[in-house]
Amino acid sequence: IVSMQKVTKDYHLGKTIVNALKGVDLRVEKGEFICIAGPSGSGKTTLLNLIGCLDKPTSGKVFLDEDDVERLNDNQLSRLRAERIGFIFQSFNLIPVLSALENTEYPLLLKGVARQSRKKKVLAMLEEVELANFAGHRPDQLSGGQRQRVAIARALVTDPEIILADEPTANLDSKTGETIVELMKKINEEMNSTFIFSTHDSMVMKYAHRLIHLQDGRIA
Amino acid sequence: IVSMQKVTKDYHLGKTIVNALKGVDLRVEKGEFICIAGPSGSGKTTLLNLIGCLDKPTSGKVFLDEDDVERLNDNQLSRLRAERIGFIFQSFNLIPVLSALENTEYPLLLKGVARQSRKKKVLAMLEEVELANFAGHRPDQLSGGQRQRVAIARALVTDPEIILADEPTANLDSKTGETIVELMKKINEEMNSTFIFSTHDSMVMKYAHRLIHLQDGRIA
Ligand SMILES: Nc1ncnc2c1ncn2[C@@H]1O[C@H](COP(=O)(O)OP(=O)(O)OP(=O)(O)O)[C@@H](O)[C@H]1O
Ligand SMILES: Nc1ncnc2c1ncn2[C@@H]1O[C@H](COP(=O)(O)OP(=O)(O)OP(=O)(O)O)[C@@H](O)[C@H]1O
Ligand SMILES: [Mg+2]
Ligand SMILES: [Mg+2]
Repeated sequence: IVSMQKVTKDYHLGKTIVNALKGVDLRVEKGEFICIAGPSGSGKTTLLNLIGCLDKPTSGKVFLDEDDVERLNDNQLSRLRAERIGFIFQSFNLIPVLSALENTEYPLLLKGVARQSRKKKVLAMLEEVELANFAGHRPDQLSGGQRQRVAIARALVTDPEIILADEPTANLDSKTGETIVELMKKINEEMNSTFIFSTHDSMVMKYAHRLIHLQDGRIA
Repeated sequence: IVSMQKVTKDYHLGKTIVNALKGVDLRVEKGEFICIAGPSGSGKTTLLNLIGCLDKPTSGKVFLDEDDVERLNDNQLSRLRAERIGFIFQSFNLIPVLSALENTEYPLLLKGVARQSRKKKVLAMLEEVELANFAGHRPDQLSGGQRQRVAIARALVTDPEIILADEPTANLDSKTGETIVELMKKINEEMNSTFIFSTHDSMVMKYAHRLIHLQDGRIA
């Protein structure tokens, strides 16, 4: 479902160049549950951003289902992201003025899902991440781990084909983290969705079909 | 050095009240290295914010060195925070327009430290957190774990008496996390500074003199 060929990514800062990815080849099949592990600064977020079409490689190719994403125009990319990919960001990227419920609901609004169906899915999802009692709280009225779970709910509520999760349990205690990963595993098995996670958490890694080690911009 | 007596903290949201802390008694001696563990939403950040005088309890008393913090005026509180407490925030709270170096330098500017001494301390601290090569990067040009380490550098650079660290290794891989905790332990031993951490990381807990379990707003 996802394929990368000799992908590099460089960031330019005045005279400095940071080579975040230095030639990555990767192939992910539909329904896989993959973890990407690696030290801080090794390129995990960069890699996920490229897979999720949130950024472009410096060189090399990214394919989604045999489509070269470089050939897609902005509308096609936006639609692809809205309809097929759920993203759990490392810094959550919640909308500060919306409540937990409204943040979770937002991608369904974008997809034009009807109100009754929308409300039902959102409340069910908030229950799954154990935040039903916090539906009305804005992000600044939630703990760090609660915000992370809203980000998770929002990414999963549209039942996307591909879920990219950037360190989804970093701010969660072990028990809550395990609840979340088991939820994701359940979704993966029932819906054959593809999960690609970055993580430092050895508990999360145990669930993976495949573990990819990233080291200094390369797959080790 | 820190004492809390029957401290409660309630957050009011329209008709809803969240009882984040429900009667906490705590005493921390100078030079202790304490970890606070607990599930997401159990009150860790709330507790650290009260110790750090960033917020006020709903009821009960917080003392720093026998001074009731409620009796201190705003100037006294600001000075206390600037001169005696280093804080590593869960969401880092870096200044987006400043580089890693400038963010780390900022508390020294506030203290009026001379330029030569300032530069020397900042560069030494960035070395300690393994970010010397990223001194010129702004926060949006850094990875999640790199931003966290800038937050750590900034908190430690003034050699504060009390360091409050809210999940300081959440975004770090094991090896980088261990490097950081060992740095903190070294500072604790050499300078007899007091460290109070919240954490979910069992590796960090191993270093603690004392482990406090917070559960649903109370110390278990
Ligand atoms: N926008 C940017 N501008 C400049 N450099 C960047 C940018 N984003 C990332 N980098 C650099 O690219 C490298 C890889 O960053 P990336 O965020 O992919 O790492 P990571 O593996 O996710 O790290 P972490 O575990 O700390 O989140 C790092 O050295 C980082 O400083
Ligand atoms: N500003 C706020 N307004 C309303 N409720 C809040 C606010 N800050 C925290 N809370 C609530 O108080 C409770 C304790 O929050 P706190 O941030 O102290 O938890 P925590 O133990 O740090 O959690 P985590 O491990 O997820 O960071 C939570 O239920 C949270 O939703
Ligand atoms: Mg990252
Ligand atoms: Mg917290």
